[in-house]
Amino acid sequence: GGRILAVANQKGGVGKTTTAVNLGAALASVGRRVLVVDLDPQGNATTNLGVLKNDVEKSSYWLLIGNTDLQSVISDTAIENLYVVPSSEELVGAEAELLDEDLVLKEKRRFMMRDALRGGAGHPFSGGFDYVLIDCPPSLNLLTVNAFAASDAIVVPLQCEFLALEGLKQLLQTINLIKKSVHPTLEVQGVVLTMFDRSVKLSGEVADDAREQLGYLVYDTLIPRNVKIAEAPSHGMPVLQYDPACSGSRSYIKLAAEFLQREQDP
Amino acid sequence: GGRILAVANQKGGVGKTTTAVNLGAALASVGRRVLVVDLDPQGNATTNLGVLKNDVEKSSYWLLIGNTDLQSVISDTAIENLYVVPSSEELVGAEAELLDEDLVLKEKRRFMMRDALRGGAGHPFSGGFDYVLIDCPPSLNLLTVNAFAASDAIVVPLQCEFLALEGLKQLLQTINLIKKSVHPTLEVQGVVLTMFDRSVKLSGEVADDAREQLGYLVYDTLIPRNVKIAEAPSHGMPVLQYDPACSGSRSYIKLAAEFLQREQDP
Ligand SMILES: Nc1ncnc2c1ncn2[C@@H]1O[C@H](COP(=O)(O)OP(=O)(O)OP(=O)(O)O)[C@@H](O)[C@H]1O
Ligand SMILES: Nc1ncnc2c1ncn2[C@@H]1O[C@H](COP(=O)(O)OP(=O)(O)OP(=O)(O)O)[C@@H](O)[C@H]1O
Ligand SMILES: [Mg+2]
Ligand SMILES: [Mg+2]
Repeated sequence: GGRILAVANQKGGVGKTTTAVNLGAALASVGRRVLVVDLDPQGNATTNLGVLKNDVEKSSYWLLIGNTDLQSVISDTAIENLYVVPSSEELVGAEAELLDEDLVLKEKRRFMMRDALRGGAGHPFSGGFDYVLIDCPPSLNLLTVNAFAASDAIVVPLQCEFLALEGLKQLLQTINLIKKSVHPTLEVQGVVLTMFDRSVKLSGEVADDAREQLGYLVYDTLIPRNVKIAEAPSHGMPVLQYDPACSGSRSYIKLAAEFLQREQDP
Repeated sequence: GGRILAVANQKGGVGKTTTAVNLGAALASVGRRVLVVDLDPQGNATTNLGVLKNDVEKSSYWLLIGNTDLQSVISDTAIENLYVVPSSEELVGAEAELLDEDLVLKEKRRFMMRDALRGGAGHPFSGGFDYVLIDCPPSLNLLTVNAFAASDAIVVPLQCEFLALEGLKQLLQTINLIKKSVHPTLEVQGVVLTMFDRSVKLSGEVADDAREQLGYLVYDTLIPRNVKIAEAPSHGMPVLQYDPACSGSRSYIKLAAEFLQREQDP
């Protein structure tokens, strides 16, 4: 079976979508079969992977609420080995629907995504992918909790800016709550430092701070601030396709190698 | 009475907190009495204004859930004329509590903040401030809806990056829903372009696009990407205090002038 990882951080704009899409594309480029699940009502991962929102019939909403079969909500991308479960407008209302006891039983509301992807607690994932990366919205709401309950591990993008470290405590607390209550084997696979800008003193300070506080959890690979990464979404493609030789692409390929290394020797 | 404005955009990391804090500080520097309400569980506005989270007794949570008197949740800042209702950890659970029908009546769950600040629909705000700026979390959840129902108008920070425009449609749809259902006079006071980087082609393209699509709604003032703005939060102060002469401070002072102009001739 494959592994499911949530890409999460409730702090906004730290590179969650950029990491889910580009780490996904980098893993696909080395032969892994990868599925990106867009669990953010904004649908940025869907757009970054070139899927037009108007063309979407079945979306991640149907995994959460409709208990639909995974295979029926998967879309192709232009990249070999890379697939996506797109987001849709319906996701905006998903949280309130999960909390509506007439629709979803109270004890099931955190596990709808887990049951749709795995069929139940502790079941291995056998959906025909090596890796599933779930792009989470910028909050610790029921959508993100569903992603945590469904995942084997979590990848945390951390922007090299002051405010970034502040939210990490809350995120780690939420992960611990999930571990203690429902999912004891959930772990953080790693923390990836994003938008690192060598010319900005603050970037280096935050990176040093993060390594001091989090140690091994922080990947060696730094994702640099690189304009090609910001331009690629407007062309509906990952940066690896938009400009394979730029520093942005090279850093995500390096991250994929480090990610796979951690997967082999946890 | 004074005016209440929500600073909102569900896209993460676009400069909501930076705008609430620095527009607030700039209005205070020209003699307006300003209150920043931190409605984000992350509490970044609280930290940016130098308030230590451990010192917080009463927070914005108590306005939402506890129906507490506004005066009892206000903290001072180091800046004259600038006050803050801090955020606290309790806000993380606020949304689920608002949706719990044993705690809050269904028809009241969107109006708790409005009733705490104004005492009811259509009532003028008479809390002793010229302006209240509510810093919203990066989502269109019940906290943000409470902010919209309580506000006279909305200020929308828009980052000069591709993904930024994509989410705007959803935001404007949500605002229209609120206008039609409960708050017909709610309006967008303006859209402020943030993190504008003259050396990046994409920045100029997004700015032009935004002005083409939104016209007058977009303020003339552009907020440049400026490292002093990113450094100021680590010193617990607005950039106007940290480095009053930098381009970041000057742009927020200019924005405050334009904001006041719009307030006079709507
Ligand atoms: N390394 C980078 N260099 C330059 N720009 C980047 C980089 N990573 C991300 N960006 C840009 O920064 C913005 C925020 O990134 P992204 O949307 O991936 O963050 P997010 O955490 O998914 O945001 P949200 O909280 O809204 O979901 C986007 O415009 C993106 O293109
Ligand atoms: N004009 C600017 N120049 C440089 N950095 C900026 C600028 N505006 C904001 N920043 C930095 O960008 C990051 C995101 O800004 P901010 O936290 O204000 O966004 P936000 O929309 O409030 O985020 P969230 O969605 O998490 O609430 C912060 O680290 C902030 O210091
Ligand atoms: Mg995202
Ligand atoms: Mg904020």
